[in-house]
Amino acid sequence: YKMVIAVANQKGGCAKTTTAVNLATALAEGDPRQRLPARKVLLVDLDPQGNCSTSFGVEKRHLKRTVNDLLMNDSGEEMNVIEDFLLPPEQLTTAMRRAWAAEYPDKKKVPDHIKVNNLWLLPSDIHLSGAEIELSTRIGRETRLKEALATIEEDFDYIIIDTPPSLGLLTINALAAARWVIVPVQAEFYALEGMSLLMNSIKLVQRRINPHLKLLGIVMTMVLAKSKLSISVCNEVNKHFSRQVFKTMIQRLVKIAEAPSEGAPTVILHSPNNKTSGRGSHQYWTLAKEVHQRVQII
Amino acid sequence: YKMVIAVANQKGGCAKTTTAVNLATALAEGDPRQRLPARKVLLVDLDPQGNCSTSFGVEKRHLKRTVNDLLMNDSGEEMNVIEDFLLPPEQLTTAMRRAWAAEYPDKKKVPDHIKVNNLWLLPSDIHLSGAEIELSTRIGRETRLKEALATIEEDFDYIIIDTPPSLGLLTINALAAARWVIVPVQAEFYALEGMSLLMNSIKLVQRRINPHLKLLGIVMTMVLAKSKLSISVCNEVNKHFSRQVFKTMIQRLVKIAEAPSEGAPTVILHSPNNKTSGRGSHQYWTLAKEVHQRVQII
Ligand SMILES: Nc1ncnc2c1ncn2[C@@H]1O[C@H](COP(=O)(O)OP(=O)(O)OP(=O)(O)O)[C@@H](O)[C@H]1O
Ligand SMILES: Nc1ncnc2c1ncn2[C@@H]1O[C@H](COP(=O)(O)OP(=O)(O)OP(=O)(O)O)[C@@H](O)[C@H]1O
Ligand SMILES: [Mg+2]
Ligand SMILES: [Mg+2]
Repeated sequence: YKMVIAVANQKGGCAKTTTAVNLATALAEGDPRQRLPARKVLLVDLDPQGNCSTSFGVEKRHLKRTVNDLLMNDSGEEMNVIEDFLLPPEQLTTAMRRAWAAEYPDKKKVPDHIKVNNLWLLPSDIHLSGAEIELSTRIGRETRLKEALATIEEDFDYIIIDTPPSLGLLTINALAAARWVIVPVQAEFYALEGMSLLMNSIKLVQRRINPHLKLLGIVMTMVLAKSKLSISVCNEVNKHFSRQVFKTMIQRLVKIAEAPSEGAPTVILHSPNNKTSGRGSHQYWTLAKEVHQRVQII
Repeated sequence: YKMVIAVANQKGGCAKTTTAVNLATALAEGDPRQRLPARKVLLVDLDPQGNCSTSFGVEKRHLKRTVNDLLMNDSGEEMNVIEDFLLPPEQLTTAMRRAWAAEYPDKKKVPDHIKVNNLWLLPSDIHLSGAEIELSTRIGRETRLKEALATIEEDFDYIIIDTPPSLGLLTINALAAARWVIVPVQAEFYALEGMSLLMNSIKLVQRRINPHLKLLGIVMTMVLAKSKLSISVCNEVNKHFSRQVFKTMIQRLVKIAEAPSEGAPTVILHSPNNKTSGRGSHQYWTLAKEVHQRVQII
């Protein structure tokens, strides 16, 4: 129960998936220079769009079973989640290397660093979009994910859950299963609007379903260092939530937006020490380190 | 029934609100030079985040009644929608001018062009986020918006509906009430993912609830003219949906992102002829013209 982290914000396009994918990958890989240990990580894709799978070049039509089957399981029998539902690191690595080769057909060899070691993925699929309505009348509709993850929790150091842009049953399931929640906030004007709605929902889940849930932090994303708008939104968020905002800010960078088309997270594609193409990678490695520290302290 | 347009895409942050707001405002204002007549327009905010209201500087805590009350109305009695629920152009203008003055405290006078003439707003509020689950067990859950709008349809030339980033009951209500649907697609990799899911949903609504519904067009948004990623996503969308993609593309421009903090749509804030700050305005005026032409022809 200790290390389940939901990444949530009902505002669309604020970098929930980008943050969940890069955070999970960096925490799995670890970085000895930063004293960030390698950890066994499970990434859960609870968004019907399945953008987490795309981030690793995974083709959704080849998936055997997805998180949808887990949530809808009414048979009462124990499922073998690790065997039947999770994509192991070897399978993710194969998908990444194939997607990278497709993006760079003229390159003879896929670089060795295009791989993951300690990361498993629980993929979603298109049918998950029906789950909200289908679950709404079932028993234990809010805690189905929590029950499903309870059987495998001991096998992982971190479980990171990507959520869809809404406060419906899928996100409630994620908040019910989580110990922590990370909220990405885009440094743009509309983003301020939804913060109070989200904080209300978190309080409601804490009171009614999951008293252990805590806000781990708020991460500012797509920040444009020199933009008046960005600066004023960051100031506004810091004013209302000062202690909870992570020191690490993620800037709006083309390399981060391009990573999904190359089939791998930016923390894998680019070395954090590369001054030109590695700035996004560096920022997400720094965020992973900050997350790891906060989880230890609290 | 002829001119109800839903703006929908379950991918978050692809500029649904920005497109709905600027399109509604341009169609309401009209532009004699472009032979675009002024029209009486209603903008419906069906997103619990209420970003449409923010776009006009409307403070949500002062709202008397919202779209939520309309959808949840089980009393069977006719409501006086125009009197009790809609914000008229004078009220939107007051809110815009107040928000603009707050953003520019050192300016003595608010410019005259900060106003709207023919635009009404049906606002949403935070309670709408509970509507998905509350509606799911009520009679006629999919056509409540259609019924509510039926009483006022004759009073407007266009009704534009902004939707939340999901394919749940709120968006289904919008598609059931609409004659046309406009799909904004961000020129980024993840955006391609959700297109088939959305097209399936539109087909399902056409078959089961609303046979009149047609795709009016796909508009590419946040396009970066020189970016490899943008170009390849635009090519991909054109390959699969060629005839349906609007000729007008909306570029990623800072002035468009800054408009909500000034309390007015970019088509009002900036003249389309202003070469430096008016490019976004010009692109949305051109899109309004293209929408007007398509609706006439089909
Ligand atoms: N720091 C960044 N710089 C540039 N582009 C970014 C950055 N972070 C994310 N993006 C891009 O912005 C878009 C939105 O990000 P993403 O899909 O991760 O957000 P999301 O919150 O998961 O969206 P949704 O609400 O649809 O789930 C994507 O195209 C992504 O590649
Ligand atoms: N062409 C553009 N150039 C720059 N920024 C833009 C552009 N269009 C929209 N934006 C900004 O991008 C963000 C997302 O846009 P918007 O909120 O309109 O999308 P949406 O699809 O309505 O999001 P949601 O899924 O949350 O409803 C906003 O901060 C907006 O100001
Ligand atoms: Mg996402
Ligand atoms: Mg919106």
